[in-house]
Amino acid sequence: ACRKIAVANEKGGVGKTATVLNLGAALALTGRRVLIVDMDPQFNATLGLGIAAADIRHSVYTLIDAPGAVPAGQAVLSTRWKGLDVLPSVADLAGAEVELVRVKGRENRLKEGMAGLEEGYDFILLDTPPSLSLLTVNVFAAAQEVLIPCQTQPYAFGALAELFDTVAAIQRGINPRLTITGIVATFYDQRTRVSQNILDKLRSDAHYGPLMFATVIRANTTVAESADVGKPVVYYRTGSFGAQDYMQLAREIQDGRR
Amino acid sequence: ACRKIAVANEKGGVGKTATVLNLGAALALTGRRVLIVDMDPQFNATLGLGIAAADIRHSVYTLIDAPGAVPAGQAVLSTRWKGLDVLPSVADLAGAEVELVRVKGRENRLKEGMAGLEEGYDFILLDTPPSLSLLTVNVFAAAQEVLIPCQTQPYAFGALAELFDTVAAIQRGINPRLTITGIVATFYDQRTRVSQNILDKLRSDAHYGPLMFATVIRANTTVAESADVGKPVVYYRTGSFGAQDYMQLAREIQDGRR
Ligand SMILES: Nc1ncnc2c1ncn2[C@@H]1O[C@H](COP(=O)(O)OP(=O)(O)OP(=O)(O)O)[C@@H](O)[C@H]1O
Ligand SMILES: Nc1ncnc2c1ncn2[C@@H]1O[C@H](COP(=O)(O)OP(=O)(O)OP(=O)(O)O)[C@@H](O)[C@H]1O
Ligand SMILES: [Mg+2]
Ligand SMILES: [Mg+2]
Repeated sequence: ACRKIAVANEKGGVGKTATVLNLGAALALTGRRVLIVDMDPQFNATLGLGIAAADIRHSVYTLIDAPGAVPAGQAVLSTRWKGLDVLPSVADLAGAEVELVRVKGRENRLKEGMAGLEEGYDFILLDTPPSLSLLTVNVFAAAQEVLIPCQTQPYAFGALAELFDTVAAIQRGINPRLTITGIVATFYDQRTRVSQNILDKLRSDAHYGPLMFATVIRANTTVAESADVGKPVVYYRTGSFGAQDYMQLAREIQDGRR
Repeated sequence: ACRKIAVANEKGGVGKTATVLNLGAALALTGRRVLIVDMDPQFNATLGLGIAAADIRHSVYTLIDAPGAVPAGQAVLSTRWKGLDVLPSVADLAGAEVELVRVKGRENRLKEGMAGLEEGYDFILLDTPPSLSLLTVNVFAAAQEVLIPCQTQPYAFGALAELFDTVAAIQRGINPRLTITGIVATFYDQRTRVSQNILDKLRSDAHYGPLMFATVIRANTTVAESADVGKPVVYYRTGSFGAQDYMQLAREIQDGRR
C-alpha cells in the first residue's frame, strides 16, 4: 500500500523541503516509486528537482483550483531520476488561500484532486509552507502520516506544541487516520553546544522523546550545494554526510523501527 | 522622528527574528531607544529577549483583539537592557487570522493599537512570521520601512519577487509611505561556494543589487547560542562575529548610507 507522508513544521527553515527531496530520492534509489507533491507557493521542492517553470503545464494549483478539469496524472512530471516523480507547485498557489475562503469542503481539494495517484507509488511525500494555513490543512487531509523535521537550533520547541494541537484537531475532524510518523532532528552541528543541548532536550522530553528518529540529519554544505544545482544530495555526492544521513533515514522509515 | 522598520521575508529561517533582536540591541547599545514588536505567534523574539510567559500580562494580541481596552504602553515590557523594550507576542496571536476575517479595517488593527508609542522611541523594529498573512499585512500597515533579511543559501531568490509584489500592493493601498530600507545578506559562510554564489547573484541583480546593504551577517554559532540563552548577541559576547556584524549593520542603518 502507498504511504502518504506530509512533511511539516510551521517553524521556518528547519529542512522540510530538504527532507522531502532527499528522503524521496533516497527511497527512489532503493527501488521505491516515489511522488513528491510540492504544496509550497514558493515551489522550492520543484526548484530543488531542477524543474524549470517552462516545463510546467499543470500543477497542484490546477488540481485545487479546478477539480476534475485535468486528470491528476497529467499534472505529474517525471524527473531525470528513475522512480522519482513530482507534482509541481507554482506561485499562483499563494492565491488559493483567499480564493477558497468561502468554498465548502475547501480543505479536501488536494485529497480529491490527487485521488487515484497512489496506485502508482510506494511513497508520496508532501512538502508544506511554514504556516498552518489552508494549504497545510489540505496536505493533512490528503496524507496519512506526518513527519516533523525539527532543527537542533534555538526556537525549535516553540512550534511543536502548536503543530501537535493542529494534528490533533485534524484527527478529530477531517482525517481521523492521520498519525505522526516521528520527529527527525535536523541541522545537527556536533561542533556546537547548542545542537547537543537541543537534541538532548528533545530526546528526554516525555512527549517528543519517544517520537524521535534515531537518524539525525547533520548540517552539511553538500545539502545546500545540491539544492543550489537542483539535484537531491544522494545523486549529487553519494559519499557526503547529507547523502549518508538521508539514506539512513530512508532505511529507518522503511523498517518501521519508528 | 521614530523610524518604524518591519523585518520581513516569507522564506522561513532566514534570520528575521535574529535581525530584529540583534539589530535592536546594537542600536540600544549606541544610545538609541528601541522597541521590539513581536508579531509572530511563535513569539521567538519574545523568547530571544529572555521574557518568560509568566511575565506577560498584555501582548500585541491584546492590542489587536480588543482595540482601546488597554493603553498600548501597558502592554510594553522593559528588558534587562537599557533602551530596549518589547511588545511581546503570545500563541493566541495565531487565532487573530481567523477571528478578524470579517472585521472591517482588520489590516489596521496593529497601527491603531500602537498609536502614540512612537513618541518614546527612536526605532521600532517589528518581527513577522514566515508568511504574507494578515499579521504581516498589519505590520506593513503600521511600519514605514521594510528591511529584508535574505539568506545566502538556496531558495533565497524565490520569496523576494512575491515580497516585493506584496509591498507594492501595500504602497498602492493601505500604506503609500512604505519604503524598502534594503536587503541584508544573512547566513554567509565564507567556507562554502554556495554563499559566495548567491551573494554575487544578489549583488549583481538589476533590481536587488542597489538595495543590498554593504554589511553581511555571517553564519556564526554565537548568534544561535545567544538566542538559546535569551540574550541578544551584543550582550552575550561582544567580540563575536555576530556582535560585530550587527553593530556594523546598526551603523549603516543610522548613517542612511543605504
Ligand atoms: N542538512 C542541511 N545542511 C545544510 N544546509 C541545509 C540542510 N538542510 C537544508 N539546508 C539549507 O537550509 C535552508 C533551509 O532549508 P529548507 O529550505 O529545506 O527548509 P524549509 O523548512 O523547507 O524552509 P521553509 O520554512 O522556508 O519552507 C535551505 O537553503 C537549504 O538548502
Ligand atoms: N547569523 C546566524 N548564525 C547562526 N545561526 C543563526 C544566525 N541567525 C539566526 N540563526 C539561527 O538560525 C535559526 C533561524 O533564524 P531565525 O529564527 O532568526 O530566522 P527567522 O527568519 O526568524 O525564522 P522564521 O521564518 O521561522 O520566523 C534560529 O535557530 C537562529 O538562532
Ligand atoms: Mg520549504
Ligand atoms: Mg522568526
